[in-house]
Amino acid sequence: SPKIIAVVNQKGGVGKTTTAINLATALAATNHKTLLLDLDPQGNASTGFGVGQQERSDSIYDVIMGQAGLDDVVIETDVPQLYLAPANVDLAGAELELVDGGRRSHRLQDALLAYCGEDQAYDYVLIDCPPSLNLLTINALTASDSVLVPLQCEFFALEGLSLLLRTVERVRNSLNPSLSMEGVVLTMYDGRNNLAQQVQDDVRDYLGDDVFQTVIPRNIRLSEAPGYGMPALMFDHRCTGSQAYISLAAELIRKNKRL
Amino acid sequence: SPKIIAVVNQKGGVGKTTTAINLATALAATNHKTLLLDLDPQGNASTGFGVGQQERSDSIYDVIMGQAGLDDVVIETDVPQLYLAPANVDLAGAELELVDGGRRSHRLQDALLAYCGEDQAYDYVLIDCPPSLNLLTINALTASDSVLVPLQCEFFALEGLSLLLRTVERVRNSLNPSLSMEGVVLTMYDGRNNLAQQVQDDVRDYLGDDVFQTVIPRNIRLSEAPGYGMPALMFDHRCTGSQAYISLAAELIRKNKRL
Ligand SMILES: Nc1ncnc2c1ncn2[C@@H]1O[C@H](COP(=O)(O)OP(=O)(O)OP(=O)(O)O)[C@@H](O)[C@H]1O
Ligand SMILES: Nc1ncnc2c1ncn2[C@@H]1O[C@H](COP(=O)(O)OP(=O)(O)OP(=O)(O)O)[C@@H](O)[C@H]1O
Ligand SMILES: [Mg+2]
Ligand SMILES: [Mg+2]
Repeated sequence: SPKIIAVVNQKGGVGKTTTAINLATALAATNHKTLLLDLDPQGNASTGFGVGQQERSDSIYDVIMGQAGLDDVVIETDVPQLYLAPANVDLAGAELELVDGGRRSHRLQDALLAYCGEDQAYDYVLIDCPPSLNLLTINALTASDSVLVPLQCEFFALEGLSLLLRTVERVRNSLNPSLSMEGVVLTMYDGRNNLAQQVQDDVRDYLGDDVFQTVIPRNIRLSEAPGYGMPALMFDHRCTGSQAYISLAAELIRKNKRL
Repeated sequence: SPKIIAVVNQKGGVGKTTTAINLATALAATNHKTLLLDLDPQGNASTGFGVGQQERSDSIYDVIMGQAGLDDVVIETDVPQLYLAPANVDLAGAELELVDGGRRSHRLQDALLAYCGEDQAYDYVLIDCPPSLNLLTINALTASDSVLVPLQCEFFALEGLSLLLRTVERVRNSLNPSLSMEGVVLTMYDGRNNLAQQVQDDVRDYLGDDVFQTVIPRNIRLSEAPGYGMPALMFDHRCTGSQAYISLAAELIRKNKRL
């Protein structure tokens, strides 16, 4: 069965979607069958693959609400071996609609167990989460084997890290005892910037091997790619951003092979 | 009575908190009595003024839950004429706790009417919102006279703008008929970057005068200031970031004088 990884950070704009899109693409490019779940009502991961609004009428919202299975909503992307469950704005209402329902924290877990069990033979499932520790993110943490945390090297982002790690701990102690730490990946890194260097030092002191060696540099090509509806690895695979995500995928695969 | 402005954008990391902190400071510095409400469970606006966790035990959460009035939680900051209602992590639970309660979208409006009516003589109230269109943000939109939208000049941020404007429209048609557009302010702007220039052109074409003339440049001093627990205007008032927020405040004041 696949390795399921939630890409999570309640701090906004730290590179969750950019990491989910490009890491998923790099995993698929090295012949790992990969599923990307877009769990953010903004639907940025879906946009990043050029999926128009009309192609999202069947979406992860229907799955969370129990009105469809993942096999009804998963679509192919332009990247071989990479599949996507798109999100649309209906998902913004899911939080309030889930509150009174049964198994409200387990909807995604149940859907993935049903879908991946059908011999879909995925190697990896990545879940792009919204900037919040709400029921959607709790669903992702409950369904996942591990947590990947993109961390911008800024003061506010560092401050939110301990809250995030406490939430992961709480989910591990209640909803999902096998939830582990895949790692923290530093994003939008600009080595000329003292604050960024200081945050990197602090995080490596605090978390040690839980921090990936690969650091994602600030690279304009990463933010231009979504405008063309494709991952950076397809838009410009030679740029520093793409190269960093290729090396992150390699590091992730090595780490998981060792286990 | 004061002008109440919600600083809103469901896209994460676009500069909502940085704008709320520094605009509030610039308004106070030009002798306008200003209240900043921190409505984000991350509590970044509170951190930006050096408010420790122990000083936040009475917070905006208690106000939203109807267990305290604003006069019980509002504190002074190091900036004369600037007051703050801090947030703490309890606020993360407010969304689910509000669902079944009465007047769940009006809690903040009711609290502000009670507090500002007591002859507090505020000129401006700014509300820093979380990166979501959840009940906390709906509370802010219901309580406000107008909406200020920080917009990062990036593709994903531009994509989310129409959803945000539709939500503002929906709140105007139901909960708050007098909600108007204070304006869109372009943030983290780097003129050397084609994408940023293109986004600026698109937004000015699309929204015209609803876009502030003042553009906030990308400036590292803005992201260093929170680490020292003070707004950039106190940390380094000569930097380009601070100067931009001073000019934004002047533009906002001029606009509101004309009306
Ligand atoms: N390494 C990078 N270099 C330059 N720009 C980047 C990089 N990573 C992401 N970006 C850009 O920064 C912005 C924020 O990134 P992204 O949207 O991936 O963050 P997010 O955490 O998913 O945001 P949200 O909290 O709204 O979901 C986007 O416009 C994106 O294109
Ligand atoms: N003009 C700027 N130049 C450089 N850095 C900036 C600028 N504005 C904000 N920042 C930094 O960018 C990051 C995101 O800004 P900020 O936290 O204010 O955004 P936000 O919209 O409030 O985020 P969230 O969605 O998490 O609430 C912060 O680390 C902040 O210090
Ligand atoms: Mg995202
Ligand atoms: Mg903020």
